[in-house]
Amino acid sequence: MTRIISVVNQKGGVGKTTTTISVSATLAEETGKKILAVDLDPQGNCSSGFGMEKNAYKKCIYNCLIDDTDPNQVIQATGIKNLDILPASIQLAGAEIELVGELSRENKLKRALKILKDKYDYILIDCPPSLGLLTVNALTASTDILIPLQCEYFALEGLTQLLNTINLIQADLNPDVSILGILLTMADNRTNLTTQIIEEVTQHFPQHVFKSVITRNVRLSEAPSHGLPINHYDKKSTGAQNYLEFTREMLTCLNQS
Amino acid sequence: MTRIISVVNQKGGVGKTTTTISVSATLAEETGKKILAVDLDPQGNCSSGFGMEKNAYKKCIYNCLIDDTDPNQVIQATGIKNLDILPASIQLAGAEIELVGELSRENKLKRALKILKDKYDYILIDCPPSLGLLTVNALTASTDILIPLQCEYFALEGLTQLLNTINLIQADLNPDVSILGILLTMADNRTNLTTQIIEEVTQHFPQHVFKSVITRNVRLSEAPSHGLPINHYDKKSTGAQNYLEFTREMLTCLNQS
Ligand SMILES: Nc1ncnc2c1ncn2[C@@H]1O[C@H](COP(=O)(O)OP(=O)(O)OP(=O)(O)O)[C@@H](O)[C@H]1O
Ligand SMILES: Nc1ncnc2c1ncn2[C@@H]1O[C@H](COP(=O)(O)OP(=O)(O)OP(=O)(O)O)[C@@H](O)[C@H]1O
Ligand SMILES: [Mg+2]
Ligand SMILES: [Mg+2]
Repeated sequence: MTRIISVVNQKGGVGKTTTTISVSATLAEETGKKILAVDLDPQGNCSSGFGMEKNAYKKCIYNCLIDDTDPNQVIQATGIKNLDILPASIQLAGAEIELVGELSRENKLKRALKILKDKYDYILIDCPPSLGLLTVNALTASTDILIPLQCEYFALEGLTQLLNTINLIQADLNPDVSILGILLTMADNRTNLTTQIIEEVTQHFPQHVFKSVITRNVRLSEAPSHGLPINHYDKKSTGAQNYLEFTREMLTCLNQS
Repeated sequence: MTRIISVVNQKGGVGKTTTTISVSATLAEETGKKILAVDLDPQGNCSSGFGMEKNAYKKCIYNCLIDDTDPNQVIQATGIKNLDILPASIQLAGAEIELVGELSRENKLKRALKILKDKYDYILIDCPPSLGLLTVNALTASTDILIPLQCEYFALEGLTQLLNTINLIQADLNPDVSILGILLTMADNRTNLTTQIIEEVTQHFPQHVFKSVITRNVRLSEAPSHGLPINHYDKKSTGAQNYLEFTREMLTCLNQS
């Protein structure tokens, strides 16, 4: 069975895209399984982070949601073995408004991904920074939810709002989706703020917090300008090591549930 | 005439809220004029950054947009002389979908702020990380646009998309709004990435980039957990100094145009 993992947090800039790119590339290398990254953010950062040229593809995820295009016709190779991408483009910015009046608007992505059957072992969906219809589509289509959380006060504040929305989705749209866990990102162990945030999150949500933590590492923010995931840009960097350790911990969790 | 400044960038986590809070508090202290901060983000970070308790107020900006409540009944004191806030709450998350079918949906905020007449000299609007109807409402209501830009690759990538949207707003909804400028944030002068980004932005948009730059400073991310703007939390910090220098540069620009 394909595991479909939404990478979600309505707080902006917490590391959703960096996590989607890094984890999907690490999974492809470590497991040899078939991986698909889905870019559901109109900014298209996940697509460009894999080196996709913005106007190189005629169709994107927008077409799968709005005019039921077969995702197999839209999927692109990333150039990395075992890893494909379902790219986004600026057209996606209009999708939220266009979906409002559609029948069964929350299930559009779920239906599109069903067409792929068991072609992929793991699918990771990079969500936009909001709890609108695109993110609801991702949560409805998913088996698991991964929550990157920046070690900052504002990011912690939004967590309760996000968990409430997940409860609503589980009650009304997708009872089978469960929280895989909370991944702490951009940790700077020199600051008290990071220590405070980690203590607070671990205290409130002990059952959800991964042991692996991603520290702040400039190589992670350099990698996208070369169109490469971190394990291809600088395999020896702290960023690559952190994401390798996390991906292994995540696989253990996935194999147990 | 009241200057209404939208603080906008669809890229998440670039410093929109931190800029709105810091600049409005610095304006209140430096000019002695009447300042209003408007929180247009369902996350409500601007409201909590001023110490507003999430459920302490019955009405918020949502009511001004959806049921035409008089903003004077919703505005709260921040406890800082000359500075009030029009707060947000989680209800605002539903506004984007609810506004879709409304008549003249892009002008809701403009109409609400008109009721305030000249009660305030400067109004700063903290926008959510998207180019949806809430941000369109802010741009339609504004006289000026301030664009915080994190010194990172993904943030630079989104700039063209943002400038295109602003052109559309100027053509169709608000010919009087103009770009006040681009403020570089979270600069880390020790990294090549920051230098590259600053060079690239200054080369492509020389007429828009402010000389003042906000460097990365942990005191800025600590301040919101105390419910205080930076000039009240730690006036001697680099963050407070950076925002003071920027606010003065911004005032010079505003007085010239
Ligand atoms: N561990 C890290 N260390 C340093 N920089 C990082 C790290 N993780 C992410 N970044 C950088 O921080 C910025 C924000 O990360 P990213 O874009 O992945 O977040 P996001 O949650 O996807 O943002 P958005 O809400 O806009 O979609 C990016 O410029 C990225 O390169
Ligand atoms: N110059 C700075 N130095 C260090 N930390 C900063 C700085 N500016 C902002 N921050 C922190 O970075 C995080 C992102 O900033 P902020 O929330 O203001 O961005 P935003 O653009 O409003 O995010 P969103 O897109 O979610 O609305 C916050 O935790 C904030 O405290
Ligand atoms: Mg992203
Ligand atoms: Mg914000």
